[in-house]
Amino acid sequence: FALNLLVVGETGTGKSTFINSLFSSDIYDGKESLGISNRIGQTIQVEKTRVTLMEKGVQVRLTIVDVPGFGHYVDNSNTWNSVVAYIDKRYHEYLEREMSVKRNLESQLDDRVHCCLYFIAPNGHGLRPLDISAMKALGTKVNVIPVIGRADTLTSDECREFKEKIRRELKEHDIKLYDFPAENDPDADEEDELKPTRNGHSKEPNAKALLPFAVIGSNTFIENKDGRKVRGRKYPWGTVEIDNSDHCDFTVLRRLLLRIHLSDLMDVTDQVHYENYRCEYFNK
Amino acid sequence: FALNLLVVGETGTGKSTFINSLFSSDIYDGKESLGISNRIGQTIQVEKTRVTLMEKGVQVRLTIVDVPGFGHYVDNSNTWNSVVAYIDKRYHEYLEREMSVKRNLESQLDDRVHCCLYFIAPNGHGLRPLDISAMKALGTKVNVIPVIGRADTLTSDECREFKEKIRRELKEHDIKLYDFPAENDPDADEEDELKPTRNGHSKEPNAKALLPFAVIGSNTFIENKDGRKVRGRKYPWGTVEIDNSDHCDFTVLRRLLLRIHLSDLMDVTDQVHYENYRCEYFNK
Ligand SMILES: Nc1nc2c(ncn2[C@@H]2O[C@H](COP(=O)(O)OP(=O)(O)O)[C@@H](O)[C@H]2O)c(=O)[nH]1
Ligand SMILES: Nc1nc2c(ncn2[C@@H]2O[C@H](COP(=O)(O)OP(=O)(O)O)[C@@H](O)[C@H]2O)c(=O)[nH]1
Repeated sequence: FALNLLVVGETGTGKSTFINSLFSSDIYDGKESLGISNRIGQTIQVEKTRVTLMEKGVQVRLTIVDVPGFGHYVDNSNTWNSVVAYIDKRYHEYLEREMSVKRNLESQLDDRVHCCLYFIAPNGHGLRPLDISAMKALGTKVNVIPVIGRADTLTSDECREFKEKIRRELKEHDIKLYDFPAENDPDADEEDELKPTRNGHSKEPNAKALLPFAVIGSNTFIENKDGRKVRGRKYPWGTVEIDNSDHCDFTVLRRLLLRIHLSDLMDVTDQVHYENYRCEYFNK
Repeated sequence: FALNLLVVGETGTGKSTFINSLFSSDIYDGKESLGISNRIGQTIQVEKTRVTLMEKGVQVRLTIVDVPGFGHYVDNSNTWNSVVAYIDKRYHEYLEREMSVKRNLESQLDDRVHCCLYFIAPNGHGLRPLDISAMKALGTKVNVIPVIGRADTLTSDECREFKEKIRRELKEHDIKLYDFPAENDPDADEEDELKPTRNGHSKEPNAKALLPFAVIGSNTFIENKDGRKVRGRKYPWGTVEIDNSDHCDFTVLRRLLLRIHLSDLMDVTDQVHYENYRCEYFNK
């Protein structure tokens, strides 16, 4: 399996830390910086991180693209256009390979973006104009999953209210999101990991009910009370453990991305988003 | 004493909560919304909050101006111009009153901004281009005190590093800040309240050493272990108390603003910033 993940959102929302947290002790294959340019010739930098994970015996080659300058400037008009251009370029290259005479479907390189995690700043008020414009544009091109970064800045009540506010705004602005298929968890015995935590529900495990996922990331390891070394954040008033589902949805999101919906994300990209691109391309 | 405080910074940095935290159980006199326009005719909204506080037997009439839309948009070019216009307008009105025939120096209304708290988002990276441009412009007009909002999102190490990074950047960009006079604390017995906390020092009390102040605000009251009701934030992993100096610099900042440097802030405004305005005005 090879999953291509695009991580977008304002600087300081915890994206790079989240990316590092995804592959705790896994094999880190390397990192590279690339410049991509948009229609008006502006170049924005992307950081590509490649890592190979072992998820319950299945090898997953994960490529993560992070856009560090996103939303950083005084004027961020059209920052999302460069990201859309990046996504389109991957579709274009795939299309060219598909149409080439010497193609080999078995081994065709697939670096199309299978999933875009959009990081929302935990500001307590809701989506910002930049978030709305960006997600609207991205939603028609790629599987978008909204995520609240640095969620340890929100109390449980604030987290639940913020999630509800965001869900309302996403609906209001008609933003297209990745549609999670019904849970079909191959590890049914670990089902309680999917139990919604910081949004008040506690009955049926349901990815949609957790949206937007409240994540916390960390580059530091802390010894928890069972003596295990876990990723966490140590404050004077207490310690956050990112894999503790009472603290955030990190573990849930990781499982949904890397195990449960891995193939669905790739299928929807190929059969819906890439198809749309092909149709648009041939209709021009 | 009547202190006029301007609170500026991106939405979601905790400004309104901080303002509410300043006057715990004090008399809340009222709130009003006003529109102010900048040179290019854009109107931005300001919220004016008036409250009367009793600080160790001294009555302080505090007027706080908050600029809710600051830094909120996709394009924030020149958002700070409206704030500078607001400050200049107050100087202008004061000048007109000073020059009027029927003036009465004893009872002259002074609604000039005595202090501007600039809220920096705790993004871990440093100042944003918007922060640099805004503080540069404001620093030449008013007493600017930089503050890190929602500081409970930073661990003690991150807080110390972030403060150092910001101090370096403020110096690098030659940003003019309010120059704290040497500590002359009338309540010398409570000196330990000024003990620097989250930036590693613990020797001499020194406001400059704490800059930028790391504050946490809260609208909810929590019962602490001594049974007292204190403002705090309750997380699944622990409880933050905003008046606990191991948790943040809230108490220190409050004392510096409302007691220790109250008259110096007003003097510097009158003798330096307002004087500069008058000179510029008469030299045109
Ligand atoms: N409170 C909190 N801070 C975090 C979290 N993740 C990262 N940080 C800190 O936030 C800052 C910015 O994180 P970074 O991952 O570089 O954000 P990015 O700019 O979105 O890539 C750093 O100081 C991190 O240590 C988190 O989950 N919670
Ligand atoms: N973690 C944390 N959250 C805060 C703090 N102060 C306010 N908040 C929350 O942050 C959100 C925005 O706060 P607000 O005061 O409205 O920010 P403003 O937009 O700058 O005025 C709200 O959900 C608050 O409850 C704080 O010190 N720490």
